[in-house]
Amino acid sequence: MEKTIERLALYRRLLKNQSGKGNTHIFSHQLAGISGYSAAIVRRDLMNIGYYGTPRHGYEIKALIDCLNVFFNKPEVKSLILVGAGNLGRALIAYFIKDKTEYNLIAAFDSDPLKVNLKYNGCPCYSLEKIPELIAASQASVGIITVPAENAQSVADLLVENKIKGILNFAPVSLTVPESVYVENVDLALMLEKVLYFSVHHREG
Amino acid sequence: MEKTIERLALYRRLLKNQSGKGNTHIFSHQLAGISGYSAAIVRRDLMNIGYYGTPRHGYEIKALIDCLNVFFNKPEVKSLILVGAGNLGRALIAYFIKDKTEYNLIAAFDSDPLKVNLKYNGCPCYSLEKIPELIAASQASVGIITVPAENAQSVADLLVENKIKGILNFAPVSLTVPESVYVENVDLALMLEKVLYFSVHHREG
Ligand SMILES: NC(=O)c1ccc[n+]([C@@H]2O[C@H](COP(=O)([O-])OP(=O)(O)OC[C@H]3O[C@@H](n4cnc5c(N)ncnc54)[C@H](O)[C@@H]3O)[C@@H](O)[C@H]2O)c1
Ligand SMILES: NC(=O)c1ccc[n+]([C@@H]2O[C@H](COP(=O)([O-])OP(=O)(O)OC[C@H]3O[C@@H](n4cnc5c(N)ncnc54)[C@H](O)[C@@H]3O)[C@@H](O)[C@H]2O)c1
Repeated sequence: MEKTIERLALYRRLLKNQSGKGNTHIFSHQLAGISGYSAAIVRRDLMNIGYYGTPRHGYEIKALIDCLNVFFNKPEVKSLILVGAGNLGRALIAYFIKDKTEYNLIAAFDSDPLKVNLKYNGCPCYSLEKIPELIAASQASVGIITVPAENAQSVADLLVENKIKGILNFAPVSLTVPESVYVENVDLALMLEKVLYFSVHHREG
Repeated sequence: MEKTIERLALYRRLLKNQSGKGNTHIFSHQLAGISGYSAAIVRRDLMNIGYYGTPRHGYEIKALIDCLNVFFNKPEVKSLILVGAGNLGRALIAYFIKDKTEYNLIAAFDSDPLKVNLKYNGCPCYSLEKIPELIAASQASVGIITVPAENAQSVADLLVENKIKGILNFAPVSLTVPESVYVENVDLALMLEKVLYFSVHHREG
């Protein structure tokens, strides 16, 4: 399920690039080629969201993008917040603040009084006590956690208490959350260790 | 294979934490509990690197850490470089420069003349033409790519030309490299899309 969602999000990005180049149609084997998946998987994924191509012309790119947008609940823009405006947090703010069509990073939060009431790339940074009020006002359902490991769980608890349903966690700890909350962990140190290992021992399988 | 390496790296980190708390032994079911994997998987992973615990006392933590360090080729410190000292690159430099025992971030590189010959958290930033000389001098085998998408492939080509065998790629493009080069892609935008999706539609399986 999670892998299917990743693939669909990737197809959507690639199709937008194709559309940007002026292409109007694409065959499943072509989308397979640029996405790195087999044509069979591409066709099955798209059939799963109710989209069928015509053998003669392939998939109509604009219609397929619309279909994917509907699937990902566009054009309703989803709101998200970020907690921990440190080095990584600020890099993410700079990056995620640009793509305003897909989601809306409404605010960052930090426990450092020197960072509160500053703006990073136009994104306001508030103290933690403002989290309940801002989540309620924006109906934000997703939070990004970029605080040190020792504080990540308490931040997660605060987000969950305030109805956050999805967390993108960069702290190197395993968070405990209710079943109804989805957590995606991005463990960069572990990713680096993996690359260091495989740079010497080539993948055998 | 890749998942096994991730788990072994995680066990090592958790065991170091345990050792830091003064614990000398741990049972497989305890390591299972804190790592999130089953005891059977933990035991199998450790047997695969030649380590066996005693039922009475469990695994001896220090000996197991040493065994994992040998597996990950410690104490030989691996050198790595980073290309693209932008927002994300600088956050990574600040983070990776700290843990000097495991690997050594020897330099960053950037095409922006204003960034060349600056130091970020003590890590020197050079122009791209210095890549061959620095890789050769340090025997760096891993490169981190944090340049814009449109330049990622040419940077990858340059690294591969200079014998880099492992790449941690943050640019949202699929890199083309020889079979002998390992690439780990970290696609943060796709991770966020996944969380946005599952925050609304709960995982069904
Ligand atoms: N920088 C990276 O590239 C990188 C890589 C891998 C993992 N990480 C992880 O991401 C997290 C952040 O890393 P960083 O390098 O940005 O650290 P950082 O120290 O630069 O930033 C942490 C920020 O969180 C704030 N903070 C601390 N406790 C808080 C709390 N309870 N509530 C709200 N804000 C709080 C701090 O004031 C600071 O601004 C850490 O868990 C780190 O392990 C970072
Ligand atoms: N910032 C984030 O949180 C974030 C999140 C997801 C993905 N990314 C990806 O990471 C990459 C970097 O993002 P960023 O936000 O740091 O961008 P940025 O624009 O702040 O930094 C890019 C840096 O790369 C340098 N550069 C450009 N072309 C180069 C080349 N050919 N060789 C060497 N250096 C070159 C630039 O001078 C700049 O310093 C992008 O591909 C972006 O899509 C970033």
